[in-house]
Amino acid sequence: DYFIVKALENGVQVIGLTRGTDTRFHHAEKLDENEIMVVQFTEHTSAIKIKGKAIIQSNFGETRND
Amino acid sequence: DYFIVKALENGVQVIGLTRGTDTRFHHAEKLDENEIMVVQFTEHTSAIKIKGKAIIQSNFGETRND
Amino acid sequence: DYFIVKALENGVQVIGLTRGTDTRFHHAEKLDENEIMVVQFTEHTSAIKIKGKAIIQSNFGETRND
Amino acid sequence: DYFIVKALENGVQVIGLTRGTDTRFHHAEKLDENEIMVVQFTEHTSAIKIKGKAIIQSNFGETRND
Amino acid sequence: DYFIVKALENGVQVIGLTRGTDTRFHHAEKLDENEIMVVQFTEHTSAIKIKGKAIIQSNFGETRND
Amino acid sequence: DYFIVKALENGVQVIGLTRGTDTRFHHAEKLDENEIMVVQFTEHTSAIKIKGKAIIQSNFGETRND
Amino acid sequence: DYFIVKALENGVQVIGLTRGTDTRFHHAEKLDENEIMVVQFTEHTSAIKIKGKAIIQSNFGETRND
Amino acid sequence: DYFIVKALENGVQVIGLTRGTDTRFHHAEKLDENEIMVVQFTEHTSAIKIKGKAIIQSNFGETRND
Amino acid sequence: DYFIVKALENGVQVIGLTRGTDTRFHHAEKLDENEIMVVQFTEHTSAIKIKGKAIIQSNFGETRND
Amino acid sequence: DYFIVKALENGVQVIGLTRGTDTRFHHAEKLDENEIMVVQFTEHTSAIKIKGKAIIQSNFGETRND
Amino acid sequence: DYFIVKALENGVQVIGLTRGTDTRFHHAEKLDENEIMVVQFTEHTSAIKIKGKAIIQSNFGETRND
Ligand SMILES: N[C@@H](Cc1c[nH]c2ccccc12)C(=O)O
Ligand SMILES: N[C@@H](Cc1c[nH]c2ccccc12)C(=O)O
Ligand SMILES: N[C@@H](Cc1c[nH]c2ccccc12)C(=O)O
Ligand SMILES: N[C@@H](Cc1c[nH]c2ccccc12)C(=O)O
Ligand SMILES: N[C@@H](Cc1c[nH]c2ccccc12)C(=O)O
Ligand SMILES: N[C@@H](Cc1c[nH]c2ccccc12)C(=O)O
Ligand SMILES: N[C@@H](Cc1c[nH]c2ccccc12)C(=O)O
Ligand SMILES: N[C@@H](Cc1c[nH]c2ccccc12)C(=O)O
Ligand SMILES: N[C@@H](Cc1c[nH]c2ccccc12)C(=O)O
Ligand SMILES: N[C@@H](Cc1c[nH]c2ccccc12)C(=O)O
Ligand SMILES: N[C@@H](Cc1c[nH]c2ccccc12)C(=O)O
Repeated sequence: DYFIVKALENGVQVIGLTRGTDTRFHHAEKLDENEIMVVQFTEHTSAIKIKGKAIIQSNFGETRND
Repeated sequence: DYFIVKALENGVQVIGLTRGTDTRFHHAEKLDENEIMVVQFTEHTSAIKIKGKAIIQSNFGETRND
Repeated sequence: DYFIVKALENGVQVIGLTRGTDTRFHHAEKLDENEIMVVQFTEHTSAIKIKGKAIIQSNFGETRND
Repeated sequence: DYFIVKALENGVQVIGLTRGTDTRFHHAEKLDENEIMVVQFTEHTSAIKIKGKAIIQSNFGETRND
Repeated sequence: DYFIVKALENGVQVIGLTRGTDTRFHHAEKLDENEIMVVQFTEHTSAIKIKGKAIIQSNFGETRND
Repeated sequence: DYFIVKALENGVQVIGLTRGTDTRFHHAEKLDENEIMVVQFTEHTSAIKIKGKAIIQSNFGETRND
Repeated sequence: DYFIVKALENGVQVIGLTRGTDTRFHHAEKLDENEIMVVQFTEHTSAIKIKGKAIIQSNFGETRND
Repeated sequence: DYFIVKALENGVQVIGLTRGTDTRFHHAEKLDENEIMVVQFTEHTSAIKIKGKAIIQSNFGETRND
Repeated sequence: DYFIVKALENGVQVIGLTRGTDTRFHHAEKLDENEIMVVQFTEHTSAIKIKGKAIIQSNFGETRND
Repeated sequence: DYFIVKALENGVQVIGLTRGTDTRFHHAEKLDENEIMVVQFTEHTSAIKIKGKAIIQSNFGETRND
Repeated sequence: DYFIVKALENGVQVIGLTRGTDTRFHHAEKLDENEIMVVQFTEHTSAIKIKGKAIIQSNFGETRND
């Protein structure tokens, strides 16, 4: 399972939350406007948070927050 | 299996309930308006509760509670 | 396999019934109006009962009981 | 594999029949009008009988007996 | 694999035939009018016979014999 | 894999042929008019012959021989 | 994987060819007009030849040779 | 994976090529006009050549060479 | 995974390239006009080159180079 | 799972981020205008970043950032 | 997973990049105009680069760079 995040402004953050009994941020990738990140769920990442204006393309179509 | 939660107001909570014989809250992630969280079911999370105004995109289309 | 329950009134109960030779309630999660619960079948839950006015979204579309 | 039973009257019974060489009732869950039960086939349940007025939603669409 | 049998009259029989080198009846479940039975193929049942007026809903749509 | 045979006359036969190096009849189930048989391929049955007027519903739609 | 052969004349043959380094006929099942045979590929059969007028229903729709 | 070859003339050949480091013909099955052969890929056959006028029905629809 | 090559002229070549750290030609099958070859990817073949005028039918529809 | 990146200008970068507890860049492949790269997620790559004007074709359709 | 590359000019290169911690070119297959190459991802190839004018047919439809 993967999905695509396209930043619509500078400073968008794609944040990985840890898998397991504990839930905390393990990585925050910063995207500039128009940069694209394609991300998977992994052994270490079971929840992903997106802050800032972006478009998400996933199994469920498009999600915008601008 | 994953789904997407987009907060429509500040203070939305995405709450993980424990898998196993016991069912209790193990984590509550707070989302500000427009923040997006993409979450999986996991070895530790077999039920997820959402409090506050949000849009959920899942296999079943969109679910709104605003 | 998961499905979504959205409460249409306060006091909706999502009740997990035990898997195995014995069938009894192991947990009843109470939902207030507009709260949403996304639930899986699990090693401990093989039947789920919903009491109170709610909308269920599953593989079979929508089920309402209001 | 799961399906949904929505009771259209009080006293609807969702009856589990045992898996194995022997076929007998191991549990009868009573539903009041408008109560919903989401049930799986399991290691102990390989046939399910529904008595009383209900709507069933399954892979095959809707089945009514009212 | 499962399918649904809805009895259209009293006395409908859903008969399980044994899996294995030998083929014989191991169980005949009697259904009254409007009763519904949801049945699986199992380790012990590899053929199922239906006697009496009923509607069957399966992967192949509806089969009626009334 | 299963399919459905509905007898359109008395005396329809659903015949199981043995799996393995040898191919012979191991069982012939007789169906009266309107009786329905739902059959699987199994460890012992890798070919099935149908004699007499019947409708077959399978992955490929309907097959009639009347 | 299975498919259906319906004989359109007497004397139709459904011939199983052996799986393995050697390819030879291991069984020829004769069908009379209107008889139906539902056949699988198996551990012993990796090619099947049909002689005589018949309709074949498979994953690819209908094949006629009359 | 299987596909269907229907001969449109006498003398059509369905030729199996060996799986492995070496690629050579291991079997050529001759089909007379209107004969049908349903063939699988196997442990010994990883390429199949068809000479002569025939119709092939496969996952990709129909292929004719007449 | 397989696909179909139909030669539109004499001398079409279907060339298997070796799987592994090294990539070289291990077999070139020559097809005359109208001959059809149905080929799989295998333990020894992870890339396939086609020279000459042909039609390819694959998961992606038709590819022509004439 | 794979997707396709087509560069719309010189200097497009397809950057692989490491799988595991640590997230850092392990490779940045530079593409000139019109060059195409088809990339998988792998044991070493669980997130991929794209900088510069490009078209991405994936399970979710097309993503452009020009 | 495989896809198809059809060269639209001479000198098109289909380049395999190594799977693993290191990413480098392990093979560049040159295609003349109209030659077709059908390629898989493999144990040794986890990214593929295409230089020169070509059409790519994949799960995502057609990609052209001419
Ligand atoms: N650590 C949690 C992260 C998580 C996944 N899904 C969630 C839903 C709600 C809250 C936390 C989570 C887990 O692996 O289960
Ligand atoms: N601890 C429960 C959580 C749960 C999952 N689905 C449920 C449905 C109803 C009530 C509780 C649950 C379990 O793992 O089974
Ligand atoms: N304890 C039962 C619960 C159950 C599942 N499906 C049912 C259908 C009917 C009655 C009970 C059940 C079991 O695991 O099998
Ligand atoms: N004990 C039976 C229950 C059953 C399943 N499917 C059936 C069909 C007909 C009669 C009985 C059954 C079994 O596990 O096989
Ligand atoms: N005992 C048989 C039952 C059976 C299954 N499919 C059949 C088709 C025809 C006749 C008998 C059967 C078996 O397991 O194989
Ligand atoms: N004994 C044979 C039965 C069979 C299956 N498919 C066939 C096709 C043709 C002739 C015989 C068969 C086998 O298991 O392989
Ligand atoms: N004995 C051959 C039979 C066969 C299967 N597919 C074929 C295609 C062509 C010729 C022979 C065959 C095998 O198992 O491989
Ligand atoms: N012996 C070859 C046969 C083959 C399969 N696909 C091919 C494509 C091209 C040339 C040969 C082949 C192999 O098993 O791999
Ligand atoms: N030997 C290579 C062949 C190959 C497959 N796909 C490729 C793509 C590009 C270049 C070579 C290849 C391998 O198995 O990986
Ligand atoms: N090292 C991380 C990379 C990653 C994957 N998905 C992510 C989402 C957000 C942040 C980082 C990631 C991991 O394997 O899990
Ligand atoms: N060696 C890398 C190749 C690779 C695959 N996908 C990538 C995406 C970006 C950069 C490099 C890659 C790996 O196997 O993971």
